[in-house]
Amino acid sequence: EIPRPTLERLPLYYRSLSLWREQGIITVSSVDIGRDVGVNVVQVRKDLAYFGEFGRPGVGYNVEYLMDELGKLMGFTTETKAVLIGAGRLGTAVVSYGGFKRYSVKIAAMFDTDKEKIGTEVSDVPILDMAYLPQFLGENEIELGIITVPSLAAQEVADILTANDIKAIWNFAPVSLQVPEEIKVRNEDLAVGLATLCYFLNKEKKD
Amino acid sequence: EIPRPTLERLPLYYRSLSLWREQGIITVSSVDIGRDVGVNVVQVRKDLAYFGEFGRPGVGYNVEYLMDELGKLMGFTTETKAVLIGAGRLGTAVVSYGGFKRYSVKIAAMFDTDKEKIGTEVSDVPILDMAYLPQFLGENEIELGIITVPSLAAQEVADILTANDIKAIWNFAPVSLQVPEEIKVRNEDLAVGLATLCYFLNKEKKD
Ligand SMILES: NC(=O)c1ccc[n+]([C@@H]2O[C@H](COP(=O)([O-])OP(=O)(O)OC[C@H]3O[C@@H](n4cnc5c(N)ncnc54)[C@H](O)[C@@H]3O)[C@@H](O)[C@H]2O)c1
Ligand SMILES: NC(=O)c1ccc[n+]([C@@H]2O[C@H](COP(=O)([O-])OP(=O)(O)OC[C@H]3O[C@@H](n4cnc5c(N)ncnc54)[C@H](O)[C@@H]3O)[C@@H](O)[C@H]2O)c1
Repeated sequence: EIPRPTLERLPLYYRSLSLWREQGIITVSSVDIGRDVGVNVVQVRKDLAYFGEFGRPGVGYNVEYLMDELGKLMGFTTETKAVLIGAGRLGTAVVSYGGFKRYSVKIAAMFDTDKEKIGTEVSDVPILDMAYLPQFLGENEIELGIITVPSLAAQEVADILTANDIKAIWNFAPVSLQVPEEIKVRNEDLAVGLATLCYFLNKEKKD
Repeated sequence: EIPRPTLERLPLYYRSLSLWREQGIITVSSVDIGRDVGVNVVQVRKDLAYFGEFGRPGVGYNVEYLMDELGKLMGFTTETKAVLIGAGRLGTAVVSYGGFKRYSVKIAAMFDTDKEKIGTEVSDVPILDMAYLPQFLGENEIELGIITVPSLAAQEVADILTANDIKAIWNFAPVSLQVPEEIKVRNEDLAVGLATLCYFLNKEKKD
């Protein structure tokens, strides 16, 4: 079983590797990885050792090989089909962010209740009428629902998703969702990243 | 010294406590906290034990008291002044998200190069001309810069911030910024949260 903190770091290593591959870099060291991601080099080696012997002492890691291994392990090489509900500021920023393609997540469609948005597109993703969501989920094998609606609408949206066989929910609305046990929910809160930064800022002031 | 994983969880506890305080709840147990945040109850007790004896066995934690203690410790009770550069989809979503007030972060102004946006406001925060940024930083004691511009512009923005005594940068652009050692940088990548969710989705398929 892989510890949770290690799991949270692997996508960061994968991102660094994919940027290096684009630049044509063949091998990197654990020091390179640690510096790029901001993680202690001993921790990098410990994390990667969970999956077998990738690096050779003094030679480093082969970028292509390590990326393939991590990709297979984390499921980044198989496509995950998603829908996004709430095509507002945050929703459209999420859809137009290219960073998700690296993990093979495909946002098939967005859904909204705003008549002015329905029928338009953002980054080639259509915005469809919320009334059509149950049928769309039934016709396509959608595994993931991304919720970027206002808090008051979030639970009602989650209910529609869970009633139509969604497997996982990525929730940005600042509410705790009530969903069946077997549905995986990840609550994203940007404020947490900011709060951690505040801690280091204030620690410095006190020291 | 508080371990990093503990530090990342404290803002989540703080958020739960602030939502309970708003609902008028006086005491909560470590089980309540663990369930709301999605963390194992033993871990909750271990995390809180770093800061002293808050809870009484069988009685639980006083919401108000625990919140004050955590707030002082993490620096959430002192105001952090920030500016945001790049008033696009993501930038305006960040500014209008109420979650930051809980941590006493005040976004004093946004900056952009787009003439159509300069002179307008989002959630009472003015959008100012990028040319004015150095002067604005000199006249106000701004500690934090939030970068939500396209990747190509990110380094140039970071250079202006560091040249004008910024202390910390919260970076959303998917590039590694070169900044002086003493500046704290947090790179935020929403794709990492998504990637972790994909891991659990795919693990389920394999099992
Ligand atoms: N967790 C975070 O870090 C974070 C950061 C920013 C915003 N947010 C949250 O994300 C959400 C969206 O924020 P935003 O700034 O994009 O808001 P927004 O108002 O720009 O967008 C909300 C969209 O949801 C649509 N909508 C409303 N009710 C709906 C329903 N029942 N079904 C389908 N669509 C519906 C609206 O028409 C609109 O397009 C809010 O809940 C906000 O609190 C969270
Ligand atoms: N890290 C993540 O998880 C994540 C998620 C979504 C978007 N992003 C990134 O955030 C950034 C913004 O995305 P978006 O969807 O909001 O884009 P956007 O095009 O909607 O907004 C960018 C804004 O920056 C302004 N701008 C451009 N150059 C500037 C400069 N030199 N100085 C000041 N302002 C400038 C533009 O006028 C525009 O208002 C991009 O780099 C994107 O890759 C990151």
